[in-house]
Amino acid sequence: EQPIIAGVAHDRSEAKITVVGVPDTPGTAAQIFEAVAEAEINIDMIVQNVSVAASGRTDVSFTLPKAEGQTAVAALDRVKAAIGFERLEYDDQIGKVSLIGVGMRSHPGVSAKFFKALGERKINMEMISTSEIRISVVTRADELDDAVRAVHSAFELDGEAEATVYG
Amino acid sequence: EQPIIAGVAHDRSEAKITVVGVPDTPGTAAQIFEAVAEAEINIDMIVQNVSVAASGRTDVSFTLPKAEGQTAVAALDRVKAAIGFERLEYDDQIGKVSLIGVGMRSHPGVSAKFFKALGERKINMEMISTSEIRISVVTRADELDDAVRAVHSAFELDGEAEATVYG
Ligand SMILES: C[C@@H](O)[C@H](N)C(=O)O
Ligand SMILES: C[C@@H](O)[C@H](N)C(=O)O
Repeated sequence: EQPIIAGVAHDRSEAKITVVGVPDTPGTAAQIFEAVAEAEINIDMIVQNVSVAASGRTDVSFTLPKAEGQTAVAALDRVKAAIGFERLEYDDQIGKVSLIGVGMRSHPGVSAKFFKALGERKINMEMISTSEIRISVVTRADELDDAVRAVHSAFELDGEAEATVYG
Repeated sequence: EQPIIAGVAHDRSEAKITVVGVPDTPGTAAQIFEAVAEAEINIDMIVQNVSVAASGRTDVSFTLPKAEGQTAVAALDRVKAAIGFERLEYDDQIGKVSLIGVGMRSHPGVSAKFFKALGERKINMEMISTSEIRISVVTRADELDDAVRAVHSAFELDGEAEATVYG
């Protein structure tokens, strides 16, 4: 049956932190997020891919409210030696666009269509995180409006009110 | 208020493909997933982090049913030259464990607790993907049962039936 596309959400209130070169061994991500939690910082998406290089390291990125960016950077700086990561990257010029739906896992064409809509507008996807009910992409903040229009158009959602979504 | 933890889900039916060294320019991810969709392969989670090195490349990973692994690898091999990625990594020994809840964004301690539960048992988290309602981690398949027990215990979900979750 057809997947159900509920709507498109977008967010320009967030910043992104990438903890670069995290030792890919048990416990390091826990240390990162314990430091962030201790600073009482709200976290939205966390993305970590596999370590592929012989480095034995990987990168851990997360998004958070811009207003909490510097607090988070400071909290992570304090545990840098303990964790052993290489450096932090802070980026407050991101936008996030998400397609919300149901049953998207059994419809791989939905992700392809979403990505193609952005690719055709030359909008680069800097981070991707998906589940069965949500496809989320991080773009440049100044490309976000264009990205939202592109997705609305590709899925023929033009004119629809934006979905208020949770999660 | 407290976040609501609905339950823990786990899955050992999946394999993981990492497309390594994908040019981080508009359109490449679309090409990857168009090839996969054309082969009618169901995709579960997609994870892509930022490109940090001066390489201008990043890695794109996704999980899928083990039975479809070779078909997906073949489909991607066919578009390797067109996309320009470096290589593919195929891994059919993964497990996926997820914490399902509500309102986890405003409770950063939930992710930290989940990660700590695994770290303390020396279970390595190979991939992480989270949203406000779901924290998903990829582990070795032979560590999955231990991971599930660790999370149940940390969140005092012992004895509860496993949540049937969608998304
Ligand atoms: C990189 C980080 O996720 C590490 N693999 C851990 O388990 O904590
Ligand atoms: C790597 C891939 O996601 C690329 N940035 C794209 O937009 O397609």
